[in-house]
Amino acid sequence: SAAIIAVANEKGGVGKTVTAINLAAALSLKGKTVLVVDMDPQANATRGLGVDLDDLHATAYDMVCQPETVAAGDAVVQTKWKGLDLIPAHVDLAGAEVELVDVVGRENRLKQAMEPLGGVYDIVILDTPPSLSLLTVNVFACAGSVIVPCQTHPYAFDALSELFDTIEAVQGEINPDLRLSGILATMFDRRTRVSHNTLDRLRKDQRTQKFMYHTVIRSNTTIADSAEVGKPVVFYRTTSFGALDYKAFADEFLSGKP
Amino acid sequence: SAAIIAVANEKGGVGKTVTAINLAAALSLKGKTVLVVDMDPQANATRGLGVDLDDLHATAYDMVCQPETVAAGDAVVQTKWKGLDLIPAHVDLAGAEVELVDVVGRENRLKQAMEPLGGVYDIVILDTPPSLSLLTVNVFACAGSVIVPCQTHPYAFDALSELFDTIEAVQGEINPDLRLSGILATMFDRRTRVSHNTLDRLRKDQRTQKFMYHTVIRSNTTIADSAEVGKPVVFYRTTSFGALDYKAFADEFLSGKP
Ligand SMILES: Nc1ncnc2c1ncn2[C@@H]1O[C@H](COP(=O)(O)OP(=O)(O)OP(=O)(O)O)[C@@H](O)[C@H]1O
Ligand SMILES: Nc1ncnc2c1ncn2[C@@H]1O[C@H](COP(=O)(O)OP(=O)(O)OP(=O)(O)O)[C@@H](O)[C@H]1O
Ligand SMILES: [Mg+2]
Ligand SMILES: [Mg+2]
Repeated sequence: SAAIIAVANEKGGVGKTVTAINLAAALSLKGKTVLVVDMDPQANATRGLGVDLDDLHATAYDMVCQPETVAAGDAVVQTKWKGLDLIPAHVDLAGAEVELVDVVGRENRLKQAMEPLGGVYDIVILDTPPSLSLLTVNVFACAGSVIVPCQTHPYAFDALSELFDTIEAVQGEINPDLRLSGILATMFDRRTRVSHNTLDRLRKDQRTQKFMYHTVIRSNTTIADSAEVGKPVVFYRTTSFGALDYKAFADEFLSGKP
Repeated sequence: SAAIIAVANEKGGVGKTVTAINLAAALSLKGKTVLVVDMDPQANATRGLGVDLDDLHATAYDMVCQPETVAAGDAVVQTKWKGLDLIPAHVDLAGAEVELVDVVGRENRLKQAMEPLGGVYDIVILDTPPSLSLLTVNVFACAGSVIVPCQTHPYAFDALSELFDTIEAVQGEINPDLRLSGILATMFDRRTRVSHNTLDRLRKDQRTQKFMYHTVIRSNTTIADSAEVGKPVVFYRTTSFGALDYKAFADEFLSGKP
């Protein structure tokens, strides 16, 4: 059945969405069938994949909060690219935490909803909001592994210990199979000392060094531009730094490293 | 009594913390007495102001969740700079949403805690996490106005409508005096088309145009480097683009514009 991968980091703006949609795009170019599930109420992955929904279509909110009426299969949308599908987010996901507060097993709602899609895709990639709340815990309960984009900046580095604690807590109580797949250095800007210093720390710190992907995603204006046209940079400009870096990352990911 | 200003945007990584600590620094250079309250459990503003706490010191978590034992005054820390104090964040703030779920008036906890500090400072600046949950609602219940940093990128632009809805809901139910002070374009990178396009949209869109600050904060490597040394860029490199832009913003803010 599918490899289910969470992309998470509580720190905001570290490249979670850019990583989720570009890894998905690069893997689809290698012939994998990929589903992206956007679990961020801000729906940036939905927009980044060029999907503009009318209000009638089912979303991740429906399948998590109203599973008796909407199945995951109903929420799947085809993107412009073959082999790359999406379950879009909805702003109402923001209310899930309060809506499900009294529901027993509320952390397993996503996992249950995704079961019928078990054998349909090679890879499922879950984008998360910048928090460790119920939505992210649902994603961790459902996933087999977690990729952690980490901007090469001290604020993003500081956020890692809380994330590791949360992963351990989920492993202990909800999903013993969850593992940390790796840490991907993102938005690396060779002009700044802080980028180099943070990358060094990531590669030397006891808790992070063995999880570091070799690939480093460079800061790159084409990535910023790609969001506006609703295309992952891998499809938007295939020879840009951004596309090359994410294609190299997809190769490394498939090789099973780090 | 003090002007209480929230700095908020649900989108992650748009420069909320950088704006909060640099506006505070620039205002203190103009002779204002300023308090920064860090309401983000990731405590980036605390770190950005170079404050490294031992576990014994009181924090924003204590004054919001255990007001009977800790008063706001107990949580105040002096920074290295005269006229610039801080109430530090704590990772336990992340649990406030669940801890206070049954507490009547839970959205007014911060406001009540801050009342004894009413006349002590000229200006209070509240940093928020990238979400519109209870912590941010507490900040909106306490504040008189909101500054919205908005990275010149479509994902950040998209987040504005949800933020406006939340401000309206708080005005209607909790704090009728709350007003939107202005939208500050941040991380503007003149090399990318998307920066120019998003800035144009902000300046032309019916809902945003009248709120736009004239000052635009340029993308600037010194700002990234400043976080590593625990100093706002305004103190770290006074002639850098970052420092100049934030000092210009402080002037514009004091003039009462937009
Ligand atoms: N390698 C890169 N080079 C340049 N810009 C980048 C890069 N990666 C991401 N960005 C830009 O940085 C911003 C943050 O990226 P993104 O939205 O993917 O982060 P995120 O972690 O998903 O944010 P959030 O926490 O809000 O979900 C976006 O404007 C994006 O275009
Ligand atoms: N004008 C700028 N030029 C360059 N880098 C900037 C600028 N403003 C902020 N940054 C960098 O962008 C990142 C995000 O900034 P910051 O942490 O202030 O955003 P935030 O909105 O507070 O994030 P969060 O949503 O996680 O709280 C940081 O690495 C910061 O150093
Ligand atoms: Mg995102
Ligand atoms: Mg912040």
